[in-house]
Amino acid sequence: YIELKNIKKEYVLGAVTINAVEHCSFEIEKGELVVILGPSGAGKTTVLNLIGGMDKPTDGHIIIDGVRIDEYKGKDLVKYRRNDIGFVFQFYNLVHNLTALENVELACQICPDSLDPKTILEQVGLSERIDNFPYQLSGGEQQRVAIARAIAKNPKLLLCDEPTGALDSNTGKKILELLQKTCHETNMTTVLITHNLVIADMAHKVIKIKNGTVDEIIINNHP
Amino acid sequence: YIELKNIKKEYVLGAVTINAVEHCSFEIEKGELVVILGPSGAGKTTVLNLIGGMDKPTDGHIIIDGVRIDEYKGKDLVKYRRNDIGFVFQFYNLVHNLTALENVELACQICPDSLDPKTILEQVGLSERIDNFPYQLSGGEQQRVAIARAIAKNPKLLLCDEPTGALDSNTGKKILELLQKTCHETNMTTVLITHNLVIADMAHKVIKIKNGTVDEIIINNHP
Ligand SMILES: Nc1ncnc2c1ncn2[C@@H]1O[C@H](COP(=O)(O)OP(=O)(O)OP(=O)(O)O)[C@@H](O)[C@H]1O
Ligand SMILES: Nc1ncnc2c1ncn2[C@@H]1O[C@H](COP(=O)(O)OP(=O)(O)OP(=O)(O)O)[C@@H](O)[C@H]1O
Ligand SMILES: [Mg+2]
Ligand SMILES: [Mg+2]
Repeated sequence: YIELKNIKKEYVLGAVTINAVEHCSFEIEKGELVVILGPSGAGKTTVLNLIGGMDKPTDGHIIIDGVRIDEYKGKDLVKYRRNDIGFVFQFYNLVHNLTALENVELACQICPDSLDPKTILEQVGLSERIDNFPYQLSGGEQQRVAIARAIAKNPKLLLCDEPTGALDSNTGKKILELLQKTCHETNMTTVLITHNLVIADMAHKVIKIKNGTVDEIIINNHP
Repeated sequence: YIELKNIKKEYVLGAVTINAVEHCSFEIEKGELVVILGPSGAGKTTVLNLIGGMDKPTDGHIIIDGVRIDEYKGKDLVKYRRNDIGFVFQFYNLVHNLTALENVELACQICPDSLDPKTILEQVGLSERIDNFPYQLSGGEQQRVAIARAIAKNPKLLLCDEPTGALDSNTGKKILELLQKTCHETNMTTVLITHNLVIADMAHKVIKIKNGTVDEIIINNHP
């Protein structure tokens, strides 16, 4: 379902070039829960942004469902990002002048098969807070709104950048179980960046990234 | 050195009142490294904001170095926040149109006994990136700039809100060792919110907060 072939991503800053990712190749099957591990600055967010069509690779191919998305432009790219992808950003990117419920509804409006916003906010433990604005919520509560927004789109591919970074281990576990359940029930493919090794044990596949390239891939037959 | 006496903090949202913190009392000695643990939404950030003078309690006393800071107004409050406190916010709050070095220098300019910005950025592992802007850095790299900015002020009291949330365990450990070292050498008091139980073991004291109040206090004689 997802195939990265020899991906390279450079950032040119004046006279300096930063090789964020190079010689990066891996495959992910449909319906899999895959975890990406790696130290700070390894290139994890860069890889996730490339898979989600938020950025373009400097070289190499990204093939999703048989189509090269690195060649997408304009309308095709917008349609891919809107309909196929649910994204939980590392810094949430909530709309600050909309309530928790409105933030989730906004994502549902652009998606044909979306789920019910209130139900998803209940599932992440925020039924009491749906009419609050992001600044009235704690860090972990804001993160849970961002997770609800991505799941409610009922996407084919869910990309999560440290979705439980601001959560305590109990709350984090409940959120992961929700992701795992959604993944199984709707055959959604999930790619998740984390530093939490307990989460890595729940995944079908773990891809370890170091200095911008794949360091090791571990297959887990009984997650 | 720090004494919280029966602290209460309410947020009034129209007809609803949220009791973020109530009946919260504890003491912290000078030079101690204290960790605050608790689930998402427990009131940890609220307590840290109150100690740092970023917000006012609804009721109760906050006494730092024998002075009631909850009664501070205007100039006294600004002086307290500038000279005594180093703050690592949960969402970094870096100035986006300044480089990493300029962000740290800005904090040093307002402080009489500040340390050398370049040296501190080197100690957090960013000597190659000091001339980059926040958007050019990864999540963990931005967090390390925020940590360097707080330490470089050479404050009496360092308040950190999940300072290693975006870091892998190796990078996180190096940062904590830096904080522990700074704490010992300069007799700086450090209060640190975290979900990482390994960090809690490094502290002199652990304060567990649940539903807005102190649930348990653990003293650790050999951190
Ligand atoms: N400005 C505000 N208006 C209304 N409620 C608020 C406000 N700030 C915080 N709260 C509420 O107060 C409670 C405590 O929030 P706080 O940010 O202190 O939690 P926390 O322990 O830091 O959680 P996390 O681990 O998720 O960051 C939460 O239920 C939160 O929703
Ligand atoms: N816009 C940019 N311009 C220049 N360099 C960048 C840019 N974005 C990322 N980088 C660099 O590319 C490298 C990889 O960044 P990336 O954000 O993918 O790391 P990461 O693995 O997600 O790290 P973290 O765990 O700290 O979030 C880093 O060294 C970073 O500084
Ligand atoms: Mg990242
Ligand atoms: Mg918080």
